Amino acid sequence: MRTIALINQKGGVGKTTTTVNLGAALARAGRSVVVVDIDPQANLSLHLGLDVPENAPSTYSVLMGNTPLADALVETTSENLRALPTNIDLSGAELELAGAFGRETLLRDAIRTWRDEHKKKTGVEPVDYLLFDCPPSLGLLSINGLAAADEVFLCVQTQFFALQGMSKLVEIIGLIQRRLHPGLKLTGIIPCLYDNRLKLSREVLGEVRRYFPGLVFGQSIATNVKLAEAPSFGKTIFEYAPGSPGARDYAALAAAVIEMEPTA
Amino acid sequence: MRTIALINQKGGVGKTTTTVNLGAALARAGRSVVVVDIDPQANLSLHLGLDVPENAPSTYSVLMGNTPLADALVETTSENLRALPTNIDLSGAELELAGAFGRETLLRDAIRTWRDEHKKKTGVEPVDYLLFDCPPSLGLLSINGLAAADEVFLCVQTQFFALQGMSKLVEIIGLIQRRLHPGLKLTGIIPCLYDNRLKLSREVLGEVRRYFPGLVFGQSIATNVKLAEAPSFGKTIFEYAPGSPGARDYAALAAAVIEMEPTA
Ligand SMILES: Nc1ncnc2c1ncn2[C@@H]1O[C@H](COP(=O)(O)OP(=O)(O)OP(=O)(O)O)[C@@H](O)[C@H]1O
Ligand SMILES: Nc1ncnc2c1ncn2[C@@H]1O[C@H](COP(=O)(O)OP(=O)(O)OP(=O)(O)O)[C@@H](O)[C@H]1O
Ligand SMILES: [Mg+2]
Ligand SMILES: [Mg+2]
Repeated sequence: MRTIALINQKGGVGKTTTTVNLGAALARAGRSVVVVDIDPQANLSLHLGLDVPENAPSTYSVLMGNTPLADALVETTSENLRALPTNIDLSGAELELAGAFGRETLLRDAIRTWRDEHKKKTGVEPVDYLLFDCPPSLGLLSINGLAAADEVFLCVQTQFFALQGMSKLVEIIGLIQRRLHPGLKLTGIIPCLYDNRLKLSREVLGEVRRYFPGLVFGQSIATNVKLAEAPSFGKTIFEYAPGSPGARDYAALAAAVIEMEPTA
Repeated sequence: MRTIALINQKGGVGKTTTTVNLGAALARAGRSVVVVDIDPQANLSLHLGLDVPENAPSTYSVLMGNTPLADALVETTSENLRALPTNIDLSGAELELAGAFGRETLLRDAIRTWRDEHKKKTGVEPVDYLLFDCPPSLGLLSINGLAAADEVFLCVQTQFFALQGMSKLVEIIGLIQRRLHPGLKLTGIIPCLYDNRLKLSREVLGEVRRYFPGLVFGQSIATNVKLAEAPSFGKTIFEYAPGSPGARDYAALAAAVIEMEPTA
């Protein structure tokens, strides 16, 4: 089971769009996938048309210890793709959990219980991929995502502010590695909202490649309005516009992600 | 003195770009302006080329009570435009201040002291406009911005997720009005990153106008790459590309903001 946190404290860079569509592309390639919404904006849940009423099972109730993770998972309209959705209740979690015991590892512990029980019953992993959509901050919710994941994918918009936040993020990942989870590793950087016609986009992409040699995916995700339209219909790009450049980009990214899998 | 918080918990919608360039446009129109960076990403400070070393006066040291606001203000390269910059120290503030007495109104109190002292010495207001650039969340830092401001401008990207977060934001503004600051009012909605060629942009703009009749500025800010390039040079749009559509849009927005001023 690969657990990957999609993160960047810079807002609006394509984290949610990537979690949904990379998840869907991996599912189309035959991998079993769960996408987890840990953003109080609940944009991932919204994108998939999942509306969680207040007090219903959600990421929030899992973190608060009220619901086992298995009971909060829901099906989506895509085969092999399930979700752990959330709602606005989650926006209270950072303050509510500020004093809780083990507050940084609540998500990790809930996943561990789910995984162990599944392996005991069936002898195999519950899923192939677990993807976390993080909020645009480095607070307790994102820390929970990083502590629960083994890999980090950084979504980077190829614009000026992209490079600035990265040093802070790398510092936080280092902190988590030292204090909470030595196995955590930054394994991929995904260029999002890329526009090959803009000199700014090309220049920033070049700088990101120089800064993080070997970590930046060859496949960037180009700006494509179909990707921005799909969420209004509660659909992945493959359901909304399967022939679009957006669908092609995410399918190619998924192929590159699969290639990284350790051969059995 | 008008105090305006530029806010939206949705990330990457144009808050920082608007605070800098609306601030600069008001300054060019002869108003004295201070822009305040209350985002731990310190994107506003970066955009203006202001690099604040650790432990130097900043929004962080003002909130922690270590520096009077007057001592943390810095000049910018634009006439009539000053800034209260910050740095990454601010990212610790939300947890550090979680238990502080009056934690929601630290910024308001610092501004009140600065204003009262200035009026005592000179008999007039310290500035005409105080603009706050808020982070993409509704945590303690954004609450401080809302409690210190009399007006709220909502920056809205004309895309699907734009409408979703607005009901939560309106709820929070109501909470602040009831509990902290009855004078707070949502007085403007600024359509940002608008692309007239996209049906999605036109549709969302129509919905935002229906949802908030009379609050949406007639002047929207169109997508213009010069606006994304200017921060890499530490410049406002008026310094970097004064003839660009981006400069024209922000100048027209500033004129509309000035028209709202109560006539003396
Ligand atoms: N490749 C793309 N082409 C066109 N539009 C895109 C693309 N990727 C994302 N978008 C749009 O850009 C906006 C920001 O994307 P998204 O919400 O996925 O970013 P995010 O990083 O998750 O934001 P936040 O920081 O608020 O969580 C959304 O309106 C989305 O529909
Ligand atoms: N009108 C515009 N045209 C082109 N690019 C723009 C425009 N407005 C903003 N941008 C670019 O879009 C990105 C997001 O804008 P900005 O950083 O101002 O948003 P924000 O809401 O402050 O983000 P955050 O939520 O991270 O604080 C930046 O790279 C910025 O340069
Ligand atoms: Mg998101
Ligand atoms: Mg900003």
